[in-house]
Amino acid sequence: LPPQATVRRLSIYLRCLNLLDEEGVSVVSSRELAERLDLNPAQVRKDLAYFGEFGKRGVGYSVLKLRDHIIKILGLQQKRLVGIIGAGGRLGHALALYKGFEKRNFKVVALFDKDPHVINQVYGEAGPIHHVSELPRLVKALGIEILVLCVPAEAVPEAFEYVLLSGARAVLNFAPVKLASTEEVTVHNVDLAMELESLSYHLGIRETG
Amino acid sequence: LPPQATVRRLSIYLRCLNLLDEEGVSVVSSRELAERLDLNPAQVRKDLAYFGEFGKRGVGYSVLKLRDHIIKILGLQQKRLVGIIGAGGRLGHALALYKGFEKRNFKVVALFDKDPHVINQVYGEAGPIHHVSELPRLVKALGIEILVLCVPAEAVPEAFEYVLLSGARAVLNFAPVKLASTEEVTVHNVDLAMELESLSYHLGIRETG
Ligand SMILES: NC(=O)c1ccc[n+]([C@@H]2O[C@H](COP(=O)([O-])OP(=O)(O)OC[C@H]3O[C@@H](n4cnc5c(N)ncnc54)[C@H](O)[C@@H]3O)[C@@H](O)[C@H]2O)c1
Ligand SMILES: NC(=O)c1ccc[n+]([C@@H]2O[C@H](COP(=O)([O-])OP(=O)(O)OC[C@H]3O[C@@H](n4cnc5c(N)ncnc54)[C@H](O)[C@@H]3O)[C@@H](O)[C@H]2O)c1
Repeated sequence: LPPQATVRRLSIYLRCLNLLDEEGVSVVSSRELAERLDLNPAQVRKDLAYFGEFGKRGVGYSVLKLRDHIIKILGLQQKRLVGIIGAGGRLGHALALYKGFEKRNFKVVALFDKDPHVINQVYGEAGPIHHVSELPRLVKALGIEILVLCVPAEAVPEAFEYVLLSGARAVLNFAPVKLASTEEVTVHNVDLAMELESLSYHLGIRETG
Repeated sequence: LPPQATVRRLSIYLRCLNLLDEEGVSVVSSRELAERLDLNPAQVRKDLAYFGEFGKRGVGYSVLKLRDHIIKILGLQQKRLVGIIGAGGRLGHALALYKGFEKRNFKVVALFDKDPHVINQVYGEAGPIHHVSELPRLVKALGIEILVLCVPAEAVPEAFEYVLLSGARAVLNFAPVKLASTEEVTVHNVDLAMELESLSYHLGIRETG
């Protein structure tokens, strides 16, 4: 299996290839891709080699062929259905309305919460907020594959219990509790403080010159 | 300059070293660090070598020494002050209250917005929401280094104008517009759809077996 960082770079290559296509570029070398992304050309070739041979030595990669290949590797050729747990909260509500998900073929189709004041409220196209106890039934009925967890830390055990009962295969966790993947469910934990740490690194370089 | 991905991995090593310290482990090899993080040991050694020599061949790294070194490299030994633009909105409000920032030595000290209905509202310790036109004055008065941008796409040009006037050196952009870094300001763009793409990759593997 390729390392996690390689998979993340595929998302970055995909965005770059989309831009190249918009600019009318039809062939690109690993060197040109690396330059555009501030990466090392050997890293680009190594990343792509995990998934088979594409480009011709000395000629480069076909932008469209490579893009379509990466779309398949990332499993983005089909629409992935998403549910949000804690949708009545600030973060969950913001993610329920974020148009950037649909642009990448992710559709938020169901919202869940526990707070009686928010049940049945409607946000955009995702429909009414359901009580979290409905999760197992609706995940199966709608074919939801990914659940986004936006609940407080103390609610994670109960919410994850419902996730396991539902049969959903993937969880994106924002709650400040490190959740581990299981046999059936792949879990990715997000901590936006890490985004600030990479900015802090650049502030440190400016200070030391 | 080390690649962006290396800097991100430093944040991951830092969290792992904190855990090892809590478990009472005082020495760790690049192999053990790599195993815990599902990385390649040569990648760990290569990452750390960018920043000087720390471990002894065959002995490993001192957990505390390596942790403190990474804290310094990431510029985390001092508190970094943060302001949020669009704090009256859903995402901005959720980030204003997120306790994970302070745990990593980032303190949200000022909130900004343009909507007259939210000006002067108080969220937690960050104080009242100021009008965005106050940004240049308050960034200088408080010594804010990082601004988090949580405004709609059409508001980005105006908000970024205030950022440039303020002298802040770093921006974390959530708005769906790709902002470029300038001479004075390092900009990182966040698209949470990329987190879903790395989950989609794992869904794709399950499907093809
Ligand atoms: N990882 C990050 O970078 C990051 C950033 C910001 C916030 N957060 C975290 O995200 C979470 C949400 O933050 P917020 O500001 O939106 O909080 P919030 O209080 O506004 O929202 C939480 C929502 O979860 C609901 N809830 C509580 N228990 C539940 C349960 N058992 N099942 C279903 N829903 C339940 C609540 O009713 C509420 O609507 C918090 O844990 C916060 O720490 C993480
Ligand atoms: N990158 C991601 O992964 C991601 C995820 C979710 C949302 N978003 C984006 O984040 C932004 C905020 O989302 P939201 O759901 O919180 O929206 P929102 O409408 O709730 O909040 C936007 C806030 O910005 C304020 N604002 C507007 N113009 C301003 C200006 N010129 N100066 C200062 N403040 C101004 C508004 O008054 C409002 O309070 C949107 O652009 C959304 O697309 C990005």
